[in-house]
Amino acid sequence: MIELSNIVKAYQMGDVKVPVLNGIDLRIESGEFVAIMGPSGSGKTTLLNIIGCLDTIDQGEYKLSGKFVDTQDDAQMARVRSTHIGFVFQLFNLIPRISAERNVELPMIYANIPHQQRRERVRQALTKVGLTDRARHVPTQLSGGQQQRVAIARALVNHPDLLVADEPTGSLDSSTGREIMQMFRQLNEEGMTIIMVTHESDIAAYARRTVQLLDGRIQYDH
Amino acid sequence: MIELSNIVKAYQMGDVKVPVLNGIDLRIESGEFVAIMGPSGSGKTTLLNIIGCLDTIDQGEYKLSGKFVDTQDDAQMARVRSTHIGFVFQLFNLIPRISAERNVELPMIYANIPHQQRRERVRQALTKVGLTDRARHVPTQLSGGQQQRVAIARALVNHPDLLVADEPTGSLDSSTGREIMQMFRQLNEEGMTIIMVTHESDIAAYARRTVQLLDGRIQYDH
Ligand SMILES: Nc1ncnc2c1ncn2[C@@H]1O[C@H](COP(=O)(O)OP(=O)(O)OP(=O)(O)O)[C@@H](O)[C@H]1O
Ligand SMILES: Nc1ncnc2c1ncn2[C@@H]1O[C@H](COP(=O)(O)OP(=O)(O)OP(=O)(O)O)[C@@H](O)[C@H]1O
Ligand SMILES: [Mg+2]
Ligand SMILES: [Mg+2]
Repeated sequence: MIELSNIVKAYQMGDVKVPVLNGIDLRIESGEFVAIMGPSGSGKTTLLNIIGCLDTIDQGEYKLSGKFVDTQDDAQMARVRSTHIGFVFQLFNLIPRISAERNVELPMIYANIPHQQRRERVRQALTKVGLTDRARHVPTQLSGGQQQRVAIARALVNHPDLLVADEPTGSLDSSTGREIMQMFRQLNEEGMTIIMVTHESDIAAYARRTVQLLDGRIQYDH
Repeated sequence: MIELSNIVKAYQMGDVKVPVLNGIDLRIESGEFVAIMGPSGSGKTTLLNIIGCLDTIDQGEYKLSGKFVDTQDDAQMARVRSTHIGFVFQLFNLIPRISAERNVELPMIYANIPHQQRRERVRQALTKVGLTDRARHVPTQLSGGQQQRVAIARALVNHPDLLVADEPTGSLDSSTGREIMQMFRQLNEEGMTIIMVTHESDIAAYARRTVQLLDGRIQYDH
């Protein structure tokens, strides 16, 4: 499913170059559940953004389901993203001033899902994350952990084949975190590929494989 | 230092009332280090915002250093906040498009600290959180954990007597988190009062006392 070879990525800030990924080789088969760990600033979010087709690479090759990503045009990539990939951002990226249920509904509007089916799926997704009683709250009327759970519901609502999640339980207490992880494990057993960044080892334990990043390289992988 | 008695707080959403704190009694002496834990949505951030004079109560009494908070006017409260209280927000609240060093400098501009002293304190604060090499980055050019560390540096730069921190290590890997907590412990030993929300028990272990919230009441306190 995911084939990354010799991936190099640096940010450019004016005339200063900030190297982030310095030669990443990573293969992830369809149906795997992989955790990515590493120190703050080591390139985890940058790697996830590349895997989720939200950012580009400077060197190397990225093949997603057998096709080179950098040769596809923007419209093709947008279609791949909206139908195949669900993304949970580290800082949620909810749309301010619209309710939790509208935020969750949004990806289905892009995918042309009919109205009645959208309403049903929103209800199911918010139930799965324990927030049916907060459906009408806008992001500023939700706690940090509740906003994170809305972001998780939004990522799952289109039943993606690949879930890319950046510290999905970072704002949750341990028992709410365990409930979310049990749901992820269930989705993985039903065939969803999950790639998740976490800094908590008891969360990484839900995955079957852990990849450790250090200074933009893979330190170990097992 | 902090005396909360029978604190009640509810949010009003149109004609719907959302009760959050349902009668909180809490005394915190000067120099204490207290952790607050509890499920997502249980009122931890709301309680911290009240303690930090960022939000108001509906019923009950709040005395900070012997003075009733609700009888002070806005200008007096703003002066108390900017000179005595440092705040680390759960979602950082950095000012976008200005650099890390400018974000850290901001509280000192409000407190009329002279230019040369400000530059020196910014350098010290960013060194303490391990980010001297990211001083010129704006928030979107920093990782999640780096943004959190800028928020911590900003909260400490005015040497407050009271530090109010909402999940200060939520976006940090465990070893960076431990470094930040060792710094907090050092500051507490030098006399700073610290009140910190966390959902990780190994972080709460740095405090000397843990208060557990459930459905807007204190479940236990030891
Ligand atoms: N402006 C608001 N309007 C209505 N309800 C609100 C508002 N802000 C917060 N709430 C509700 O108040 C409750 C307490 O929120 P609070 O942010 O204090 O929780 P918390 O304990 O910090 O949770 P977390 O661990 O998820 O950060 C939540 O159920 C939330 O939905
Ligand atoms: N737009 C940018 N311009 C310059 N540097 C950037 C930019 N975005 C990120 N960086 C730098 O790239 C490095 C990797 O960032 P990334 O967000 O991938 O880290 P991370 O492993 O996710 O860290 P964290 O655990 O703190 O979230 C960091 O050192 C950061 O300062
Ligand atoms: Mg990150
Ligand atoms: Mg909170």
